[in-house]
Parts: sequence; C-alpha cells; structure tokens
Amino acid sequence: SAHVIVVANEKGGTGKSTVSIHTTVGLLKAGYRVATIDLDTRQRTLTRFFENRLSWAEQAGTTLEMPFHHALDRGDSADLGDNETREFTAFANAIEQIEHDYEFVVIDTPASDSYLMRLAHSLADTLISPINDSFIDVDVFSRVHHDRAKRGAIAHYADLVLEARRRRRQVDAGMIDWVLLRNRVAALQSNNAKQIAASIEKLATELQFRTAEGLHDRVIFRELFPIGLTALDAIEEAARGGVLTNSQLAARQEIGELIETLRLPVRGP
Amino acid sequence: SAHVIVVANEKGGTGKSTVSIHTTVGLLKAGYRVATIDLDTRQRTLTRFFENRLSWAEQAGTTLEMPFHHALDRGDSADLGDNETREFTAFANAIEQIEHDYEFVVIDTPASDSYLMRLAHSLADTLISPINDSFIDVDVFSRVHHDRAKRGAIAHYADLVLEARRRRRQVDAGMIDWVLLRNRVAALQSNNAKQIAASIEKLATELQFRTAEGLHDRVIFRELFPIGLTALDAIEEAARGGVLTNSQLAARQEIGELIETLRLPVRGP
Ligand SMILES: Nc1ncnc2c1ncn2[C@@H]1O[C@H](COP(=O)(O)OP(=O)(O)OP(=O)(O)O)[C@@H](O)[C@H]1O
Ligand SMILES: Nc1ncnc2c1ncn2[C@@H]1O[C@H](COP(=O)(O)OP(=O)(O)OP(=O)(O)O)[C@@H](O)[C@H]1O
Ligand SMILES: [Mg+2]
Ligand SMILES: [Mg+2]
Repeated sequence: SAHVIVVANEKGGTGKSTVSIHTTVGLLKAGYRVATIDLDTRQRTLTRFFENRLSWAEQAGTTLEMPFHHALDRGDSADLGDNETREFTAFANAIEQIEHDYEFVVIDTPASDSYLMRLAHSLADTLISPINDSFIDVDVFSRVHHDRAKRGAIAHYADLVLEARRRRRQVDAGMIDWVLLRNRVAALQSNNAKQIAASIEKLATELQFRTAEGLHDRVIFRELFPIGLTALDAIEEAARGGVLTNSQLAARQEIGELIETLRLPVRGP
Repeated sequence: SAHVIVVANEKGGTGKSTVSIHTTVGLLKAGYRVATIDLDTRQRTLTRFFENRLSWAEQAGTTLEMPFHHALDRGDSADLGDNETREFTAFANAIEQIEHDYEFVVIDTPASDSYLMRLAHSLADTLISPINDSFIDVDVFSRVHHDRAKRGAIAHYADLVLEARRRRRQVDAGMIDWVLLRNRVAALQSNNAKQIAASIEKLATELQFRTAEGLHDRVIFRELFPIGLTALDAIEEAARGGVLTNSQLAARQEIGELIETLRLPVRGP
C-alpha cells in the first residue's frame, strides 16, 4: 500500500506547502503514481497550486503531470466532537480511496494544532518538517535559552510528534521516519546559521530525527505559483533551446537531493 | 485610552511576531507606555521573547525596557461556545486593565482563524499585516491567476478583515488603519518582487489598505531572540566604542521608518 509522506510543522510559514508541491512534482516526474491530500482546509495552498497547474496546462494545450488530489472540507459545526467525527470520516475515506492504487501519498498540513493535523502525524511513514534558520523556529522543538542550564526543554511541536509516534507504535508497531529540512537557507552562511545547524544536530539525537541538506531561499521556488509550475517543469524561457537557467538547475538539484535523502521505498522490477 | 495596534495575517510565518517585537521595543525606546497581549496561546513567540529579555537583563545585572505583558491562556474544553466565552472574558479583562494606563497596546496573533483572532481584528485602531514577497502570500488576500479575467476574487483573509471593519463601524463608527508591510524582502529586487509590489498596489485601492516601505530579510532581526534583544538595543559588540554595525544601523532605520509610517497618535505636550 501507499507510502505516506506528511509535511508538517506547527510553526507557520516554514515551507510545508512549498515542500509538498516540489516533492509531489518530483515523484510524478520520476514516474510514480502519487496522490495528495490538502489538510489546510482554509488556506488550501496545495489545492490552489494544482488548480493553477490544470488551468495553465489547459490554456497551453498541453498536459502536465498531476497527482490524484483531495482537498478536505472544514468541519463547521459548533460542536468540536461533531467536527472531528466528520473530518475523520472524510480523511479516512480519502485514504481508503488511494492507499491501494498509488505508490505515494503526500499530505500537506496547516500550521495550527488540530485533531486532523495530529491524526495525519500518526499516519506518516515519512514526516518532513521544514524549518527556517531561526531560533524562533527552533523554539517550537526545544526551548531556546541563553542559559545552558535552562535550555532544551522539549517544546509543544516536538511533543506532538513524539505523541504521534507513541500512538503509531501502539496501533501497528509502525515507525515514523522524521526528517528535518532546513528551508529558505541564505546564500551566505552567517554565524547564526551555524549555531542553528549545531542546535539541530544536538536535537536530532534527542528527538530521533535526521536532517536533510536543505533548500536555499530561491525566487524560482515561489515565482511559478500562479501558473502551477515548478523548476522541475519545462519553463518557457528555459525551454527555448533546452538550456536551463542556473537557478532552475540548482533548484532541480536540491529537490533531487531531498527526494534521495528521503530514502523512499522504490518500486520493484 | 490606548491606541491598539494588532499585528495579524492568517498566512503563517509572515513575520507577525517579529514585527510585534520590534514595534513594541521601538515604542518603548521612544518613551511611550506600552502594553502587549500575546494571543498565540500555543506558540507564544512574543511571550517567549520577553521571558528571554527579562532573564538576560537579570543575568547582566541591567534593566531593559519591558512592556506590561499579557499572555492569554488557551480555552480547552470540548465545547467551542464555552471556550469562546472563557477566551473573550480573559481578553476583555486584559484590555480593561491596560486601556487607561498605557498609550499603546500591541497585540500579536496566531496564523489560524479563531474567534479570538477575529475579535482582535475588530479592536484594532492600526492593523499591521506583514506579507512575504510571494504569490502564495498574496493568495490569501486576492486569488492569483494567470488569466486576468479570473484573477482578483477576494480571498479568505481579506474577507476576514473587511468583516472586522464592518463590525467595528457598527459598534463605534471606528476606523481601522490597515497597513500592509512587505517583510523579508530580498537585498536584490527580482522581477517577481516587482510583480508582487504591483499586485499589492492594485489591491491597496480595492481593499482600502496602505503599504509600508518594508523590512529586508536581515539576520539581525532574528539572531537575538534567545537573549531577548533587538537591533534597537545596545548589543554587546556594538556597544564597544559605541559604534553600531551596518546591519544594526540599517535595521534601526527600517524600524524607525515603519513606526513613522504607522502615523501613530503622539502624546500631547
Ligand atoms: N525555498 C524557498 N525559496 C523561496 N521561497 C520560499 C521557499 N520556501 C518557502 N518559500 C516562500 O515562503 C513562504 C512560506 O512558504 P509556504 O507557504 O510553503 O510555508 P507553509 O509552511 O506551508 O506556510 P503555512 O504555515 O501558512 O501553511 C511562501 O511565500 C513561499 O513562497
Ligand atoms: N525581516 C526579517 N528578517 C529576518 N528574519 C525574519 C524577518 N521577519 C521574520 N523573520 C524570521 O522568519 C520566521 C517567521 O517570522 P515570525 O515567527 O515572526 O512570523 P509569524 O507570522 O509570527 O509566524 P507564525 O504564523 O508562526 O506566528 C522566523 O524564523 C523569523 O525569525
Ligand atoms: Mg502551507
Ligand atoms: Mg508568530
């Protein structure tokens, strides 16, 4: 059945949707059958991206690789228990439809704590948590403090992931491969970036995650959103003469390396 | 009574907490009495910053300007109506305590839609919405689309703000001065950044907001979080010989210009 990739981090704007978009397109380009689920019921960035992609392909008279996409609806009753039941049912139905027909499911999540977002964590085979090079971002994993003695208390998001891991082990002894991905890394490495990298390496052992190389802050990772394309696609100017710009090459390399780092189960012969 | 500054944007990671921190310290340095309310009950970035600031001042044996700070607690019953009543009461009490004793209240908000976050919007005299130079960020204000004919439908966050304005006008005919602030602007302006700036200028007329110059992406805006300092404070290396680094000067200038752009009511003689 499908290998589930969840992209999550309770911290806002770390790049969950950007990573979901590029991982999905990367796997599609590699020939895999990919399904996607957008759990960000209000913002729907992933859903909007694929709407733009479909619309662009139609007006260009071409076809572009598309995943089998599910956008979940928001539960909107005043009763939390009622909402949760409805959301669980919709999510379970979506998973059921895809788990036997697709090789990968990529699930994008919102930055707010919710029943649905926590449930997604327990379903992950691979959990990718993008993070910015910033102590504000580290603080949701482990409390930053100038005083070494007061540093390091496990914070609310790391807690959420550890709890999801416990639940998963109880259910089916399943393992969650947790990958931390530095995102929007600056071209020039500052002392701050070095310190962040060092903090993350220490945390990796304590929280049992591994770190991926990271994606730099590149305009090409965001400027194609209105037309639903990525650096992995044949972008018009680049398509002339088949020569890729340096930025498109660099972006493709970073996404390729990310997918390799994920050590996803590859299809048999 | 106090002039209320709300820093909000439903999009995650646009810099709400960073702007809240620097606006607060900027106003304190200018000698104003400032109170702060942290509505991000789970992540508490603003609260964590002031905890770090207090702790750093104590270990350094100095005093640092501090606002009168309120961190709201999360409502945690299973009944939404019940939570909302509790949160409203706590928020109303916090406002009541400060509105006559302080000149400014800065309210930081979480990136998720909630009763409390919406209520804060209706209380704003000044609403600052930071935004990244990205179509993904524009999309929560107005739907981006390659096809000019399909572009521009008002999106969910702009909707939320317009609704808050309507409610406010009904309550006390009050006006919300909505300021859009481009944040994490790259040093080199790309075509993408130019397009974003142009989209924002068009939206400004339609949604009735004005735009502020913007803050560049500067490591100094984030590297001092663990010690609760900002570029506006006397940072150790900079304090030697009283010479400020270029980055500290540039950051101070940007925060100064931001506060000026806010056109806040200044105290009488
Ligand atoms: N590697 C990158 N290079 C350039 N821009 C990026 C990169 N990653 C993310 N961005 C931009 O940063 C912003 C945040 O990214 P994104 O929306 O993917 O994060 P998110 O974690 O999904 O946010 P949210 O918490 O709101 O769901 C967006 O404007 C996006 O275009
Ligand atoms: N102008 C800036 N220069 C450098 N880094 C910045 C700047 N503004 C924000 N950041 C960094 O970007 C990230 C997001 O900023 P911040 O946490 O203030 O946003 P937010 O809108 O409060 O996020 P959330 O939606 O999670 O509450 C943080 O890592 C922060 O340190
Ligand atoms: Mg997202
Ligand atoms: Mg914040």
